[in-house]
Amino acid sequence: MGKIISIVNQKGGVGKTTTTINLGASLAAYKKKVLLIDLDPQCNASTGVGYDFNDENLTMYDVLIEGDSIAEAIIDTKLENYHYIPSDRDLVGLELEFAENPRRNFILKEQIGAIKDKFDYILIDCPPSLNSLTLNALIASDSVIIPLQTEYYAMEGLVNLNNTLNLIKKSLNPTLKVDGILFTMYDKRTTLARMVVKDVVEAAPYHVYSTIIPRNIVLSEAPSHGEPAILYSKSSVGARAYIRLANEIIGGKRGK
Amino acid sequence: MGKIISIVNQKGGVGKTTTTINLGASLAAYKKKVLLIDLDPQCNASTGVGYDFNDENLTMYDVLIEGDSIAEAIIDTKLENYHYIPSDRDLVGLELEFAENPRRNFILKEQIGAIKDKFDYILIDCPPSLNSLTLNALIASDSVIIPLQTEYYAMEGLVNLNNTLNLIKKSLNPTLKVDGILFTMYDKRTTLARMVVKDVVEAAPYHVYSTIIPRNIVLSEAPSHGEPAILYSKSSVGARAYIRLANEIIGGKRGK
Ligand SMILES: Nc1ncnc2c1ncn2[C@@H]1O[C@H](COP(=O)(O)OP(=O)(O)OP(=O)(O)O)[C@@H](O)[C@H]1O
Ligand SMILES: Nc1ncnc2c1ncn2[C@@H]1O[C@H](COP(=O)(O)OP(=O)(O)OP(=O)(O)O)[C@@H](O)[C@H]1O
Ligand SMILES: [Mg+2]
Ligand SMILES: [Mg+2]
Repeated sequence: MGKIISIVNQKGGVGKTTTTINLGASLAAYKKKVLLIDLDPQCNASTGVGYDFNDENLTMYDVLIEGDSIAEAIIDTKLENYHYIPSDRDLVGLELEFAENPRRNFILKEQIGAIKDKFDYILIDCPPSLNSLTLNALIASDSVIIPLQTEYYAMEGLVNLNNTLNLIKKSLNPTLKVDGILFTMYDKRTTLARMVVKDVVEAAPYHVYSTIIPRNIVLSEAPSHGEPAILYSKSSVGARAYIRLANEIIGGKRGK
Repeated sequence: MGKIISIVNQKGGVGKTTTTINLGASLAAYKKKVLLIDLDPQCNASTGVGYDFNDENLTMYDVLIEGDSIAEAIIDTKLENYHYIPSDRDLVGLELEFAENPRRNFILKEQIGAIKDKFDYILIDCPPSLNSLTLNALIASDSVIIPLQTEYYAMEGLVNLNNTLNLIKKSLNPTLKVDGILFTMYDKRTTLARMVVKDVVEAAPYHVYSTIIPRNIVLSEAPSHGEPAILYSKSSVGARAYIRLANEIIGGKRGK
């Protein structure tokens, strides 16, 4: 029975896409069957796993707006056990196309059931806003992972995100859990980063992964090669951090 | 006659808020009368200029959704010539509250005329998405500045942003111009950053400011003190870069 996890944070540029791609690849390296769903019209996760936009594949636009089969949109990556469904720029129109439709935020939930059992993990990369696309992801998910850049604005945004998640749990998806907060782009030399980690660990209402993702140039270079970091530079600090995270998640080790 | 400039990029975390706050403060230091409008429900720009959320002030929610007077929502900062209008978390509801209203993307334009002549520059901080809030900003604006993080995904997003701006110009705001692209968080030690600058300068359809904003810890520490960098640490590399940018914009020097 696959676990559906949304990678979510309305604050922009905190490492949602980087986490979805590299956690997915690392779970696949541990022989878990993984599907990455790109739900952001920016299509960054699609680029980062090497999608060729000239291909005639189905995308999440076809699945959500045209009603095509989600199973037929699945594409292989170079990594065994790792598959994905690309996004499309036109997904930005979902909000308007379905403005009148009360079911607009449940479309993914209705579709995803057909493929849930084919994978151990389904990871959904969300856009940086709390719009219909993110709501579709949160309603279809079992749990969420919150990437948190170790910066002041990102920390402040946590309160807002917590309120939203509670609203979703109350009315739209009562079983939604938060698996954990993941610190990203951590630079141990700065007082700010250490302060954010300390404040969040003390105050956050959720579990905090003991794995911390450091700032590492490989993680921002790999997307230009269309590869996850563990393919682009397996021994890099960034790739190894996501492998540790995958191990922590599979092992279910409780860090703080 | 004031100039209304939107600071816009749908890619998240590229330095929109940091640019709006610090360019605004630097223009004010050059004795220009400046208004900062925070149009992002995350309220980062409001935090960054020291807004106290316990105050009973009017916000952009009251202006856009309740129809209150924009002039009455203006608040002073510690800097002479520098004023702002705070945002509100509930602004995220604009899209739904006005889904039926064909004028929903023109509300700011209708309101802002009343105060345009009181300022030399009105800078609007936009959220990381192309929703009704950003459309309100683009339709009300004379021009835009595009902060561009020197990273691969941010560079890729430029194509998308260009398409959107052309659509807006064609149908909603024919006089909208792009004042320039501003490179942010530049780390000269990385090949990636140098590659992005080179590729964008060669290919971009817009003017590129000769001022480049380097990655500088002061720019991420200042928000936790509710101050622009030129108040928090005037001689820092980050503060001085935004002062250079303000000088370049006022002087109208054409860099490349
Ligand atoms: N640990 C890291 N070290 C260095 N660079 C990183 C790291 N994580 C992410 N990056 C880079 O930082 C930028 C922002 O990361 P990313 O795009 O994954 O964030 P996001 O939250 O998905 O952004 P958006 O809100 O636009 O969807 C990207 O250019 C990415 O390559
Ligand atoms: N030149 C810089 N050097 C170091 N840190 C920076 C710089 N510019 C911005 N930052 C930090 O990087 C993070 C992202 O910047 P900022 O919030 O301004 O981007 P944004 O585009 O407004 O994000 P969003 O898409 O969420 O609105 C912030 O924590 C900010 O403090
Ligand atoms: Mg992303
Ligand atoms: Mg911002």
